[in-house]
Amino acid sequence: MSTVIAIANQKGGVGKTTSAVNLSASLAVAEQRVLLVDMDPQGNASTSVGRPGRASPCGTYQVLLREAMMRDAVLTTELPQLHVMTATTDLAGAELELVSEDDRAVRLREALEGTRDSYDYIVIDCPPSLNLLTLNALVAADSVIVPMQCEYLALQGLAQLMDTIERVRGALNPTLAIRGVLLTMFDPRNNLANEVADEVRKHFLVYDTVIPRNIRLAEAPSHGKPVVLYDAASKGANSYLSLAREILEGSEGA
Amino acid sequence: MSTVIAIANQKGGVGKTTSAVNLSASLAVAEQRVLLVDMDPQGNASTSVGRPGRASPCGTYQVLLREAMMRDAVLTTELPQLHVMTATTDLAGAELELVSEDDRAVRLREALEGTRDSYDYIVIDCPPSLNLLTLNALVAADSVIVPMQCEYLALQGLAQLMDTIERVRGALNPTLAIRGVLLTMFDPRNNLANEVADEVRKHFLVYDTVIPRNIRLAEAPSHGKPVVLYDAASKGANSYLSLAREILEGSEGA
Ligand SMILES: Nc1ncnc2c1ncn2[C@@H]1O[C@H](COP(=O)(O)OP(=O)(O)OP(=O)(O)O)[C@@H](O)[C@H]1O
Ligand SMILES: Nc1ncnc2c1ncn2[C@@H]1O[C@H](COP(=O)(O)OP(=O)(O)OP(=O)(O)O)[C@@H](O)[C@H]1O
Ligand SMILES: [Mg+2]
Ligand SMILES: [Mg+2]
Repeated sequence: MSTVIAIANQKGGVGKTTSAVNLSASLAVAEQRVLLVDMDPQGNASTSVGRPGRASPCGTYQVLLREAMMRDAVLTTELPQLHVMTATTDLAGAELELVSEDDRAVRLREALEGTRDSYDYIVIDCPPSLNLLTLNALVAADSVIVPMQCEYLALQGLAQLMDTIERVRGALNPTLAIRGVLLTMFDPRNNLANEVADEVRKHFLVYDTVIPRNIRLAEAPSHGKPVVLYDAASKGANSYLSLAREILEGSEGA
Repeated sequence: MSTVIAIANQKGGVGKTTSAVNLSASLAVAEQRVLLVDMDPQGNASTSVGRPGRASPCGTYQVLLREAMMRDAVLTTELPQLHVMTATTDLAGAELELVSEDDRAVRLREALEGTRDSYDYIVIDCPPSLNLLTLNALVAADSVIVPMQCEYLALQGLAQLMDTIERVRGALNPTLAIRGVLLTMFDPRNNLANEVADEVRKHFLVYDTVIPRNIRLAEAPSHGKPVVLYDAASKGANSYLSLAREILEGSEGA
């Protein structure tokens, strides 16, 4: 029975895709069977594992609209234990296309039901908004990881996101747990970052692992590889491996 | 007759809000009468000029739904020549609430018609997605500025954004001009940034002014001030003043 993790934050550019891709890859390296689901019409997660959405016949969009089965939409990647369901810009149309369907919020959860036994972890990359796509991810998920840059504007959106998660928990997914906030692109020399980090730790659960700013994380997507394949010795790769360890130990404890 | 500029890019965290706020403030410092319109439910532009959305009785949401007139929704800011129309999270609901209205794409353009004579520039901050809110901004605008971080994933989305702008130009706003790409958070010591910048300059119009990474730009929003009021001597403030000059000279030449 797999654990489904949504990587969500409506603030843009906080490291959602980078975290979804590199956590998935790190769990795969730790011999877990992992499915990465790209729920963002930008398709950045798909590209970052070398499977740009336009290169596959079907993906998340077709599965949400029930035009394809999960097994037709899942692709392998360079990492044997890591599979991906890709996204294209079509996905941006799903919200309006499903507007009159009563079950529009549970489409992803239903689609994943059939595959949960084939994976240990299913990791979902969300778009930068609290729309139907992110809602589907929160309804399908067992837990949420919230990547956050330690900057003032990112702090602003956290309370709103937590409100949304509470509402989803109340209405559609009572067992949804907020696993924690993941601090990303962290530069310890920067006062603002330290102030914001202290503030966040006061009010929310924060992972011990902090992801540093590391250029290798920004370079890896242009090679279509997770950072653990692009530069395994980098600080970026090590920080996501340590996050994977923290999650694997946590789920034993949870 | 004012010039309406949309600041748009569906990629998250590329400096849309920082550019909308600080370009507006820099134009205001140059004695232009400026209206900043916040079209993002996150309300970051509103907060960044000291007018958080929840503090005002009405804003962009009410104007789009025709529950209020522009003149009731516009507030003054600390800078005499800069006004703002604020956003709250309600705005996220506008897309579904307007789904059956035939004129849903031209609501902002119509609302601005009555106020264009009171301003020299109207600058619109867009959310990180190509949804109805961004569409409204593109339909209302005379020109678009595309802030872009020089990173691979940001490059990916540029072609898609340009496609969308072409479609808006074809269907709803034939005079919409792409004023240019604005490189943001630029670090000249970083190879990836230089490679991406060269690539962008090959295919798109790029402003001469390049915005450097400068911590004062990230600190200013927590004080509710544009950077020109927070730290006028900073590199961040100077770069946006130089962008304002480039735009003021360009519009004479345009
Ligand atoms: N720790 C890091 N160090 C350096 N660069 C990073 C790091 N994490 C992410 N980046 C880069 O920062 C940019 C934003 O990250 P990313 O695209 O993962 O954020 P996102 O939250 O998924 O964005 P969006 O809101 O558009 O979906 C990307 O160009 C990415 O390569
Ligand atoms: N030139 C810069 N130097 C340093 N920090 C910057 C710069 N420009 C923006 N920032 C910071 O980077 C973060 C992202 O910028 P900003 O919020 O303006 O991007 P955005 O495109 O509006 O994001 P969203 O997609 O969420 O709307 C913010 O915390 C901001 O303060
Ligand atoms: Mg992303
Ligand atoms: Mg913004």
